[in-house]
Amino acid sequence: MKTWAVANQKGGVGKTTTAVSLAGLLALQGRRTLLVDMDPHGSMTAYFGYDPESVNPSVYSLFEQGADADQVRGAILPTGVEGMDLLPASTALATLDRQLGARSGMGLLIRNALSRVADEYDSSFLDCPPMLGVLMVNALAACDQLLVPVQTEYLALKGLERMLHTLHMIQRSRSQELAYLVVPTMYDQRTRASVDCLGELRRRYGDNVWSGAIPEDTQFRDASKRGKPLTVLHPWERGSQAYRKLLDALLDETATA
Amino acid sequence: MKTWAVANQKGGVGKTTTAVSLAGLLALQGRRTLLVDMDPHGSMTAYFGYDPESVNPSVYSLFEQGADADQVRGAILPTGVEGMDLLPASTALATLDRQLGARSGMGLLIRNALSRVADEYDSSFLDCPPMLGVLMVNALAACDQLLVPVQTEYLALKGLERMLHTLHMIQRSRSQELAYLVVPTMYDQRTRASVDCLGELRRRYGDNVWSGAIPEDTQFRDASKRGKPLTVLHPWERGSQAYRKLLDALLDETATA
Ligand SMILES: Nc1ncnc2c1ncn2[C@@H]1O[C@H](COP(=O)(O)OP(=O)(O)OP(=O)(O)O)[C@@H](O)[C@H]1O
Ligand SMILES: Nc1ncnc2c1ncn2[C@@H]1O[C@H](COP(=O)(O)OP(=O)(O)OP(=O)(O)O)[C@@H](O)[C@H]1O
Ligand SMILES: [Mg+2]
Ligand SMILES: [Mg+2]
Repeated sequence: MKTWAVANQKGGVGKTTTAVSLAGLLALQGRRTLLVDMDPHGSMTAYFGYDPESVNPSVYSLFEQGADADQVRGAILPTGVEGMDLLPASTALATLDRQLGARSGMGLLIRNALSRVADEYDSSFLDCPPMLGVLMVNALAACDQLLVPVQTEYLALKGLERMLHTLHMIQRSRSQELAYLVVPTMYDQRTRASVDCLGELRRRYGDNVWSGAIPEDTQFRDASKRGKPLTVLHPWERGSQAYRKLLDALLDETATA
Repeated sequence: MKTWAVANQKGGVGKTTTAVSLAGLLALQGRRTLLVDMDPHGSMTAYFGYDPESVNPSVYSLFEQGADADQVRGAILPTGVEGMDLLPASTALATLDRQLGARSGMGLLIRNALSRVADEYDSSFLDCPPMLGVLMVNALAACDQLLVPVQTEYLALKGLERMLHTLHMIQRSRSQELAYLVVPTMYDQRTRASVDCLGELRRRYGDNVWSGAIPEDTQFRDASKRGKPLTVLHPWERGSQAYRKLLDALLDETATA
């Protein structure tokens, strides 16, 4: 199983949309994919029609009660898309940092949980909340590669630098490399600021930026109402086509990884 | 001094943009406004050209070292807009929840800090991070009214209900009312989903939703590059005009509050 974490401390950049879109494409190709919602706000869980306030078991209960194979399998839900399952988030995740506090050793919980079901899925996507904390530490430890969606706008560039600096520090303390790919999102080629930002991203981050960009596409908003990924509902839409190209690039890399 | 907190656990809905835009309008009217950045990602601090990684003192140092009048005044920075000052965020705020853990009594720190400078400003805006935690508890305790920017898209509606439920609970434990106003943002009247969502928001939340809506306007992205609010740079832009109407509604209410 190959695991991608999708993260950015900046909010509303397309993290959930990226995870759901890529998983939808893999499901269409007949691969089994596990989506993991690590966001206390539970956007992905709500996307597939579940209620983060009442869903139980969930990612949170794995922290609370342990994550052996039965507990992990017991928390997994169907998404209504063949081959795509969900490990849901509960709103109680918002209390995790306060509860765990300085207690160490909880940084590998998600990685261990995923290893219990690794032979049942081809890939998994971890949807991260817009914050740096114990959930982020878990996602970094559990993933093979980090995808960082970045809106093509000026302030987002500054925030990216700071965040990558922090993530490098977390990985260094575990003597691990940070394997990341920046994914430009909500790109609007008619807006000067968007075009300039994309150029700046490529100048600064070189090969760590995907060679394409996800275009601004209002169909993403509509798809969330239907509870299915846009890539499953309308595979020929501009937004879907862009995610297909991204997936091709990611699978290419996998082949050589 | 009247204090507004701008919050929503959903990311990227226009919290920072709302705080900066409203404060800019008040500054143009000759009123003194204090912006408080409570987001560990420091979007607002970076907006005005400061570095959240190195800025010190900051909101974080008030938690660490105390918030008497000198400490609060000592942390306030100019924004380059006459009459508008900034209490900056530092990236260290990301560790606050873990550090404070179950320690009680830190929920009133920001309210007490603001009271030290209340006679030097007409109004203040607290820009909250997209999370529920000790910073949110502080913002609720410190504000007279909560502004909740909500993107007019389907998933945002579900998330709003859950969040308001949690905020009501926090306020109830302090036997306080939750005074909030939902502000529809990024409204695109050409998109069916946007129009439907606005209608649904009004149906569900009645008078707790502002009667207007902030339109989708790419000029907001461009303004952040210039480090000035759009309402100061281009007061006649569609986006600025919408915030002017919102401010009128807020000041009307203040008059009767
Ligand atoms: N390429 C795109 N073009 C237009 N809209 C998009 C695009 N990608 C995502 N969106 C919309 O932008 C909003 C934010 O996307 P999403 O919720 O995926 O971001 P996020 O980073 O997961 O947010 P959060 O920080 O709250 O977790 C949603 O309304 C989504 O439908
Ligand atoms: N009305 C609008 N129309 C178009 N773009 C907007 C509008 N309001 C804000 N934006 C843009 O949307 C992005 C997100 O806005 P902003 O950073 O203010 O949201 P936020 O809720 O503060 O995000 P976070 O959750 O990360 O704190 C920014 O690029 C901003 O320029
Ligand atoms: Mg998300
Ligand atoms: Mg913000």
